[in-house]
Amino acid sequence: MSYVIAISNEKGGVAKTTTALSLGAALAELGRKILLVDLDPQANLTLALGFQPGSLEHTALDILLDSAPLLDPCRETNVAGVDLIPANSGIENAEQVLPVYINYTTRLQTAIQAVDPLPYDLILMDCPPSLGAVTINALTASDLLIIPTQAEYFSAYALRDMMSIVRQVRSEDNPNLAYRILITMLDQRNRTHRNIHEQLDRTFGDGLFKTLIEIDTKLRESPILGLPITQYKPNSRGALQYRSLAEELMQYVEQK
Amino acid sequence: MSYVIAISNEKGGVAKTTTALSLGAALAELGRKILLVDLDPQANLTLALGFQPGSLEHTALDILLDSAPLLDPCRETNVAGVDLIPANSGIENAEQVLPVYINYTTRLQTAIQAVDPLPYDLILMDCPPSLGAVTINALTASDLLIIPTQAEYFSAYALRDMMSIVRQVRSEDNPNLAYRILITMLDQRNRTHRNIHEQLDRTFGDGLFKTLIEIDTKLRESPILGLPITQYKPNSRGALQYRSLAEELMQYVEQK
Ligand SMILES: Nc1ncnc2c1ncn2[C@@H]1O[C@H](COP(=O)(O)OP(=O)(O)OP(=O)(O)O)[C@@H](O)[C@H]1O
Ligand SMILES: Nc1ncnc2c1ncn2[C@@H]1O[C@H](COP(=O)(O)OP(=O)(O)OP(=O)(O)O)[C@@H](O)[C@H]1O
Ligand SMILES: [Mg+2]
Ligand SMILES: [Mg+2]
Repeated sequence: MSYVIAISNEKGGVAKTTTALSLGAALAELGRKILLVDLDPQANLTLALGFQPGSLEHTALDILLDSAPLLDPCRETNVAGVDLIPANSGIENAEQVLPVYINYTTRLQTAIQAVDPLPYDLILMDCPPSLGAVTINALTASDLLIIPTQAEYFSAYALRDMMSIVRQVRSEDNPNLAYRILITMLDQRNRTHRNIHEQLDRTFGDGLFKTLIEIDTKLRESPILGLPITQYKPNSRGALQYRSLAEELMQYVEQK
Repeated sequence: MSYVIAISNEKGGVAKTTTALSLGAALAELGRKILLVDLDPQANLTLALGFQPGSLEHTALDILLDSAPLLDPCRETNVAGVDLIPANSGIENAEQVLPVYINYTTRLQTAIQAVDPLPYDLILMDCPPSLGAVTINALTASDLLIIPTQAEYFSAYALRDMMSIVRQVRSEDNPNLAYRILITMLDQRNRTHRNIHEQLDRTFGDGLFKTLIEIDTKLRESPILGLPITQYKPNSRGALQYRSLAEELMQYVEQK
């Protein structure tokens, strides 16, 4: 059985894509077989792995709208142990078309369950910055929702909508959906960051990963070369912190 | 006649909301009468002006779906010369419902043109981080699209989709739509930021505002108090840079 993770936050620019890429690569270093799924019309995860989204014919859209088998659009990447179901801008159409299908929220879940056994230990899905039909599909198919969050006012406020979407998905199709909040892009020297981080710690307690991802400009550079941080700068702060996140996640998954 | 501006970028977290709020307040300081419109289900612009989005009954959704008159949901704010049409999380429904209306892309344009004369010099619309039905409505109703952009790889790549949506809206309902790119959250000490800023300058030339908005943590603090930067820290770098943006914009608008 594969463990399925959605990486989602309605708030934009909180490191959803950076987390999907870096965490996926760090989990592969631990010997796990990883499937990344790009569900964002921006196709940043696809781009960060060195693909040209505009030139791809088969993407996650085939699975969402045409019921293509999950692994049809799947491709190997330049990261050992990591495969990708890519995206391109066509995914935007799914937001308008999916709701006309009956049971549209379970299309991804059905596609994942239809492949038995699935040759992956973990599936990580990068979601767009919205709570539309595509994100609902990902949450319905997931065991765990990881919510990357900046320690800033708008980002902290977005957790309110994220908690209500978790309640909604649990009451409809996926009662066992768990969540974990990941603090990203933290600048320990910044007073607002420190204050809001403390507030999130008090409010969410165990709902927060212990691992913190701090600001590291090497994380901005690595997608330019089509490499995850673990290969671009293996000893950078970003690489070390995403490795410790991978270890913390595996402890959480294995105790479940 | 009011001059209508959409503030949009598919890329998340590039300071769309911060620009709508700060630029709106700086234009009011120049004596202009400003209407801000929050079109994002995150309702960050509404929140940053001190409102509780969850408690509002009348929002921009009334205009988009129920053809309410433009000024029905309009409210005064604690910023002299700035009124607001607020949002709450219900706006997310518009993404799925709007496309079933005939001519759904011109609903906002029709609502704005129906009020004559409109008591505002400029209308600024804060868009969600997507290119769905709501953003298309805003672009169709606009004279100018301002595209806040970070000098980072994913953000620069998003300009490709932004240019194609501008071409699409010009060919369908709004042939005169102009655009201007605004560099935001710039860290002049950061090599990636400097490199990508230079590339954008070479590629877009006059398509870029001359004014640059640099990193200023005071811009993160001001929404916590429900105040724009021009009132929270009037002499901060952020306040000064958004004031010079307001002046550059008015020179552009008046020469048109
Ligand atoms: N820890 C970090 N330190 C510095 N920069 C970072 C860090 N994490 C991410 N970034 C940069 O911040 C920007 C936002 O990150 P990213 O694009 O991954 O966020 P996102 O949540 O996927 O955005 P969107 O909502 O548009 O999908 C990117 O330019 C990325 O390179
Ligand atoms: N110049 C700046 N310096 C420092 N922080 C900034 C600056 N501009 C914006 N910010 C902060 O960066 C974050 C992202 O900005 P903002 O929320 O305005 O972007 P957005 O494009 O509206 O995001 P979304 O895509 O989620 O709507 C916010 O926490 C904001 O306070
Ligand atoms: Mg992303
Ligand atoms: Mg915003």
